[in-house]
Parts: sequence; C-alpha cells; structure tokens
Amino acid sequence: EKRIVSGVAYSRDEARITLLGLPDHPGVSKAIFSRLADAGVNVDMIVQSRSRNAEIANMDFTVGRRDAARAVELMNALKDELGFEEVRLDEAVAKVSVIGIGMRSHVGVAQSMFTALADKGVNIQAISTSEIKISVLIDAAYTELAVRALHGAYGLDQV
Amino acid sequence: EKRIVSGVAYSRDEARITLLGLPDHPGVSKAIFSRLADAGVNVDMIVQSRSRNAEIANMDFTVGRRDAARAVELMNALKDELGFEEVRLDEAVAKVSVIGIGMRSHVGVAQSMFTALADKGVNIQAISTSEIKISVLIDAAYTELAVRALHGAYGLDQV
Ligand SMILES: C[C@@H](O)[C@H](N)C(=O)O
Ligand SMILES: C[C@@H](O)[C@H](N)C(=O)O
Repeated sequence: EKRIVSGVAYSRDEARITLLGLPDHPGVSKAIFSRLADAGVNVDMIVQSRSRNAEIANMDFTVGRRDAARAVELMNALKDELGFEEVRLDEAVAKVSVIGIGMRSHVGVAQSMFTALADKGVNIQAISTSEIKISVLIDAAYTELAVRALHGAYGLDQV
Repeated sequence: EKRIVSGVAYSRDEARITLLGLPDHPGVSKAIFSRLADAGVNVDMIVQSRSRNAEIANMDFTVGRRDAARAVELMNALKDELGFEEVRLDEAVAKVSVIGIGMRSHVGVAQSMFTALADKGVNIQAISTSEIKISVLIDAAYTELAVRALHGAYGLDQV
C-alpha cells in the first residue's frame, strides 16, 4: 500500500460552504452551480451525501477565500427560491490530499490516511475521492500536523 | 468549457452504503475503513458532508455489488461500537463521471454536467470531485439517458 502513495498535497486557500436541507430533486444542483459559475466563483471540492430524510440532501463545497463572502451571498439569495434551510460558512478549513497512482480501490489508502489523522487527533470534516486522490477537509490549525503525519505514514519524509 | 471535457465514464457495478449519524470526532473514519480494508472490501467513492448538527456527520461510500452484503454486515457490527444511527443500502445506483483535463475550477463543468442531468430529470444522489473528474451517483435505471445527455452536452456524440 505505501508504494501506491506518491505525495501529500494541501491547500489553506479554502473556505467551506455548507448547504443544509436541499430538496433532493432534479434541478437543485443545476441552480446552485449555474449561479456560482455565472458569478465567476471558482469551486474546488463538491461533496453531497444523503441525510436521514430521503427527500433532503446536504452539500458542502469549497471556494477560494476571496470568493467566500460572494458565495455565501449568492447561496443566501437562492435559499428561498430553491427551498433549502441554511447556508453555513467555515473559513478555518484546509484541504489535505493523499495522491496515489492507480488506486483501484481506495480502501487501503483510506485506512492508512484516516488512521494517521485519527492518531494525531485530527478530525475529518469532509471527504472526497477520485482515482488518484483522497481529499479531506480539516481544521486549518492542524494542517502542518496532518501533513507531517501523512508524510510519516507513507515514508515520504525520508531523505 | 466544452473543450475541457474529454470523456464520460460510468459504472453500474456500484452499491451505495449510507452511514447516518456518525459522531464527528477523530477515529470514526479510521474504524470504518480499517474494518472494510481488513475484510478485503473494495471501496470506490467516499463522500462525507456535514449535517445540521455540528457533532454529527453523514457518509456515503460505494462498493462493488458483490461486496454490498458484506459491507452492510460489517457496518451494522460497527454501529453500536462507534455509536452511529443507521446503515442503509441502495443497490440501484450507477456512478456517472465527467472527465476533464486541468479543471482548475470545477464550477463550469459542474454547471454544464448538472444542467444536462437536470434537464433530463435525472436526480443527483451524491457528488464527488477531483482535479480531473466530477462523479455523481444516480438511479441506475437512468444510466443510458444520463450518459447520452452528457455526451450531447459536451459534443462527444459527434462522429
Ligand atoms: C440535491 C441535488 O443534488 C438534487 N438531487 C439535484 O439533482 O439537483
Ligand atoms: C465522521 C468522521 O469522518 C470523523 N470526523 C473522523 O474524523 O473520523
């Protein structure tokens, strides 16, 4: 497993927007991202998962810090139109990613990555995956600790 | 924007596991993915976002269909130990992805992808992003419709 991971990346230029209580029917995500795209707001992570209510979804997305206020404003303007409950902003987040080549299954890297973070007491606030990457959002104050823990877990700190 | 998207991929060999009411503190994700890794269950998408309760998170992950029953069994066994509320299984899902090179911001591709799906009435059940890909989970019955709509949106259906 350790040979699969080629690097650790992080970004502190992230602000996280949470949309709570999205009606889970077609057209809602279209409206959200059209509004952001038309306003020139750049979006990095998008994470949507279920809620306990089958008709409701919650979504997190991240923008660069300079776009945070604009994104919140745009989402608040959309709230009544789309009928969702709440917009929240968290500017104290950082994105940390483990990069691997050919992660056909993410489970091994997830285990090692989440273990390294858990063992340092770093809370995982959001998770997103792709073939070459697992990204998490954490409290920005833990960035250096998290990156060092991951370098250690994957032997990337050896010279 | 259209030139950025190079392809559309899909997989029907997906079953989605939803974990509701996860205590949002370090060690929970470590426990979940260690249990799955040790059992040899392959995991593809992992999506975690916030819930309205700041101390609770919800998570969706996908496994291959043949691992679905095992994954549910493992998660149910973990429920009391970790203190989360519920495990749900949805085997009628498909993963559809739009692949782009150098998507520095996802917002343009998100807009076009989610518009194409919304305009065909395809509901987006989960979203995950990376630098080269936006993946969604949809009802498997809509797979062909969704893939054709996306090919059309990005001009990938022209011979
Ligand atoms: C919540 C949102 O993703 C909705 N399900 C949609 O398809 O737009
Ligand atoms: C919910 C889960 O991701 C938890 N926050 C953890 O760090 O393990």
